[in-house]
Amino acid sequence: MIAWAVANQKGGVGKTTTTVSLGGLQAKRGGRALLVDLDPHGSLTSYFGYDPEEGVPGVYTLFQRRVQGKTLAPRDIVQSTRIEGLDLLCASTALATLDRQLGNRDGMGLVLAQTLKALESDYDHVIMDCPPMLGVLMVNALAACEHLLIPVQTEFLAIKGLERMLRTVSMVSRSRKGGLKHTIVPTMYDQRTRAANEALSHLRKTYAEQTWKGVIPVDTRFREASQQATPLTLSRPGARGSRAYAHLLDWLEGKMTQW
Amino acid sequence: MIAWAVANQKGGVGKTTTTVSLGGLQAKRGGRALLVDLDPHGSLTSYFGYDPEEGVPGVYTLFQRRVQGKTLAPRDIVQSTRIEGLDLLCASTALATLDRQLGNRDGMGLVLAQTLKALESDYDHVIMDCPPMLGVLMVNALAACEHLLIPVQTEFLAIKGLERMLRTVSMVSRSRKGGLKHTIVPTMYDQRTRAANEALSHLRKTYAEQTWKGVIPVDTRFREASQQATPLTLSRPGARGSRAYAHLLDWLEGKMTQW
Ligand SMILES: Nc1ncnc2c1ncn2[C@@H]1O[C@H](COP(=O)(O)OP(=O)(O)OP(=O)(O)O)[C@@H](O)[C@H]1O
Ligand SMILES: Nc1ncnc2c1ncn2[C@@H]1O[C@H](COP(=O)(O)OP(=O)(O)OP(=O)(O)O)[C@@H](O)[C@H]1O
Ligand SMILES: [Mg+2]
Ligand SMILES: [Mg+2]
Repeated sequence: MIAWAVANQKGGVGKTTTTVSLGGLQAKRGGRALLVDLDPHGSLTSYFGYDPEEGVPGVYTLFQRRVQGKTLAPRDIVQSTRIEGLDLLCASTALATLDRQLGNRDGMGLVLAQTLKALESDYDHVIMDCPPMLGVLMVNALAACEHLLIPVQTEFLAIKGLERMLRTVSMVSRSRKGGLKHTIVPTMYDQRTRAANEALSHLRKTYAEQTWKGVIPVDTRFREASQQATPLTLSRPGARGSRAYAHLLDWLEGKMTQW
Repeated sequence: MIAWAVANQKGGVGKTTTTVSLGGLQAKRGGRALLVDLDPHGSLTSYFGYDPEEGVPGVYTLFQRRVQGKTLAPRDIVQSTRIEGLDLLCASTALATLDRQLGNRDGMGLVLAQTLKALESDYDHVIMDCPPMLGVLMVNALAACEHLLIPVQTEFLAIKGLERMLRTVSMVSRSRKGGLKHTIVPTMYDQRTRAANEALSHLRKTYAEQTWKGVIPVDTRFREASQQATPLTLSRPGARGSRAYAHLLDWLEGKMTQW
């Protein structure tokens, strides 16, 4: 099983879209894929028709049981989606209270890593969708993943914010054996605007080593896909956005064998 | 002095862009405007050239002093921007630790409201830019504002998430004398896509009372403006995005006299 996290403290950069698009493709290609929604706002959870306010058992249950010292078989809280081979660990709005509840209590940074270990034989791929905030949930994802994807909009302010995200990554990286490999994924690229071209070449120059050589273009069909609860990579594999995510997945899987 | 908050738990919907655009216009029209950055990621702070990692005195200082029981003259931590009549209370990345530090400590929900009261004679307008997360910072903004603006992208998933934001608002509203008035602002409207048209008419039907009758259209010049650290409403007042924010400001100011 290989686990990836998708994170960026900046909001609206395509974290959930990246998670859904790659997860859909992994299932389509015959793998068993699990998506994990760590965002209290629950975009991924509501994408697949579950309600984050209803408190469907999910990620929050994992932390609750840990605090109560009770055991839990993770398989019992995994939900299915309409897509064959694609399952989901749901978020709930209660996750927003987790940082306050846990405070500086020790040992809460590895809850997710231990859960994924228990699911190791059930799935080939796991992708964790992070909230746009550095807190216990993002820390759990960075501790549990083998590789981190950082979607970044191709615009000036988003790149300024990237430096802060990379400092967080290097902080976590030092505390992990073998560090934390990451890939910057340029998203929402609109080749018609000068600002996007400048931003992209700045990104490629400044972070050459860790930036994917492709781009995810602007494609308004992503917004429409969220209405049909089906990843664009499945409903319209020929769309520009879908083809770009397929290239990204090919590249990542090729890299995995090298790393 | 009239204080507005701009909030939505969904990321990347145009909260910071709305804050900068309206604040810029208020200053241009001769008012004294203060912008407050409550997002640990500090988009608004870095928009005006300050670094949220450097720990420039700002919002975090307010909470720190309160916890230490020390007084602070808010005027001492307000920063100027390049724009005449537009000042800024900066964010810092340390704000991300606030929820953990404060836990369930009482009395931390009114720190911002009391700060704004102390600045009442210095400014005509205040706009608070919220992080995409329900926590102590958003709660402070909802307690301190007279009116709440909720930017919502005109797309399906964003509208599903709006129901959650409105439930948060009605929760806070019950605890305030006279409730909390709010306006939903449709943003990033792309009239060419069917999904956007359907989403907008759904928004107008379901939330007719509290939705602004206009729209903020998609305008790629917003991204370019963030590179010049000047609000689009000042650098290109004739751009379609700027004109839309000017209409919104006119409508809100007209409403303020009625409310
Ligand atoms: N390549 C793209 N082209 C056009 N629209 C896109 C693209 N990727 C994502 N979007 C749209 O942009 C919006 C934000 O995307 P998404 O919700 O995936 O971002 P996010 O980073 O997960 O946001 P949050 O910070 O709230 O978690 C959505 O409306 C989505 O449909
Ligand atoms: N009307 C618009 N048309 C086109 N682009 C826009 C528009 N409004 C905002 N943007 C762009 O969309 C991105 C997100 O906007 P912004 O940062 O203001 O959202 P936000 O809600 O403050 O995000 P966060 O959740 O991270 O705080 C930015 O790149 C901004 O330039
Ligand atoms: Mg998301
Ligand atoms: Mg913002």
